Amino acid sequence: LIAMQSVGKTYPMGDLTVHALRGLDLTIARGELVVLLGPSGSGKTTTLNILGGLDRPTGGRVVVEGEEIARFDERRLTAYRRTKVGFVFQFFNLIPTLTALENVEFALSLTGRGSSLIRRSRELLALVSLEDRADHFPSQLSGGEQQRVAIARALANRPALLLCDEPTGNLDVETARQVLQAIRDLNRREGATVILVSHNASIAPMADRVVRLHDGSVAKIESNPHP
Amino acid sequence: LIAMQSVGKTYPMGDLTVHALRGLDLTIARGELVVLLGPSGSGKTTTLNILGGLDRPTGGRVVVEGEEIARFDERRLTAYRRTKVGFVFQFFNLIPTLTALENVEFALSLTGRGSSLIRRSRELLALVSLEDRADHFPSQLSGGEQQRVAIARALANRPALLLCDEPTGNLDVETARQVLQAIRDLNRREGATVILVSHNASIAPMADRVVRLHDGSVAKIESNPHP
Ligand SMILES: Nc1ncnc2c1ncn2[C@@H]1O[C@H](COP(=O)(O)OP(=O)(O)OP(=O)(O)O)[C@@H](O)[C@H]1O
Ligand SMILES: Nc1ncnc2c1ncn2[C@@H]1O[C@H](COP(=O)(O)OP(=O)(O)OP(=O)(O)O)[C@@H](O)[C@H]1O
Ligand SMILES: [Mg+2]
Ligand SMILES: [Mg+2]
Repeated sequence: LIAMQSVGKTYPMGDLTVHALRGLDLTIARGELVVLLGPSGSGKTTTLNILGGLDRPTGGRVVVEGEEIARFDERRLTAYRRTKVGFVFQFFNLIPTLTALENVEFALSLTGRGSSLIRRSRELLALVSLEDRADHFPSQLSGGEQQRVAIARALANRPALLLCDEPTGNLDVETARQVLQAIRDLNRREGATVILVSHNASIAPMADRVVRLHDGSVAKIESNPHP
Repeated sequence: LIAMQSVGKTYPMGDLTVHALRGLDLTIARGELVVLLGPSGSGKTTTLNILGGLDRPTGGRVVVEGEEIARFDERRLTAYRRTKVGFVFQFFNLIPTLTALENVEFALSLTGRGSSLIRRSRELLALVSLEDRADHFPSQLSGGEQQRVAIARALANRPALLLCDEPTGNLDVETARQVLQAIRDLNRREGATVILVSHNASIAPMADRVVRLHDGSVAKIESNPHP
């Protein structure tokens, strides 16, 4: 499904250049659940942003379902993001002027499912135990509640590619387990390809493979025989 | 040092009322290191915000060093926050128009230490391994790097009361260990009173006591004999 070949991302900073990614090589099969680990600053968010069409590499190739997405113009990238990708951002990116329910409805409406929009949105909020926070605005939600709305929103369109940037960083063990179960179900039942960035060591066992980044490139890949 | 007596915090939401805190009783001794745990939405951030003078309870009393801070006017609360409290926010609250170094310098300048401001700021960034990100703006930093600037900033004035809301939520195990060591040092060497909210189970052993919240009040308190 995905091939990243010698991908680079640099930021010129005066005399210095920051290499967020350098010579990153990674192939991911359709339906795989990959956990992406690595120290703070090693390039995990940058990798997800490039795969999700939110950022472009400064070098290398990124091929998704046979198409080189780094070469898409803005219109095609937007279509790619809306139809193919579900994204749980490290800092949620909820729409502050919409309630929890409206944030999920909005995501659903982007792929045009008119009828049962409200019913499906309520189901998604129930999946992350937020049915009684439906009418709260993001500023009226706890950190972990905002994170869960972001997860419900990402799952809404049953995306072919689910990208999760620290989806349990603000959740207690029990709530985290619930969320990871929902992500795993999407992978197992719908065949979604999932890339999960997490510092939570207990997440690694659920992966098909664990990819470790270091200083902007792949340092190590481990396979889990029975995830 | 701190006494919270039957503290309540309610938010009227149309017909329903949300009880973020209800009848919360908690006493914390000077120099204690307390870890505050509990499910997402149980009132941890609300508790820290009230102790840090960022929010007021709707019921009960909050006494810090003999003074009822919930009765302070805005000027006294601002002075309390600046001189007594160091705060690591769940979502950092960095000043977006200042670099990492400037964010730390700004915190130092609030307590008027003119000379060696830059040197001390650089030391604090080095403490969290960010010396070569000094000139990056928050938008040019990774999630964990932003979190570390927030930590450096909170430690800057060696506060008497350090309040940390999920300080390692975006950090890998190794970086988290480094940060927790710095927090522990402030507690052991400077005698700072520390209240640490965390979902990270490995943090509990470093506490003198572990306080568990549930639905806005204290459910359980455990003492660690030898933290
Ligand atoms: N402004 C507000 N209006 C209405 N409800 C609110 C508001 N702020 C917080 N709440 C509610 O109060 C409860 C406690 O919030 P708080 O942020 O203290 O939880 P928390 O323990 O920090 O959770 P987390 O672990 O998810 O960060 C939550 O259920 C939240 O929905
Ligand atoms: N706009 C930018 N300008 C300059 N440097 C940047 C910019 N964005 C990111 N960086 C740098 O690129 C590196 C990789 O960032 P990235 O956000 O991908 O890390 P990460 O692995 O997600 O880290 P974390 O675990 O802390 O979230 C970091 O060292 C960061 O400082
Ligand atoms: Mg990141
Ligand atoms: Mg919170």
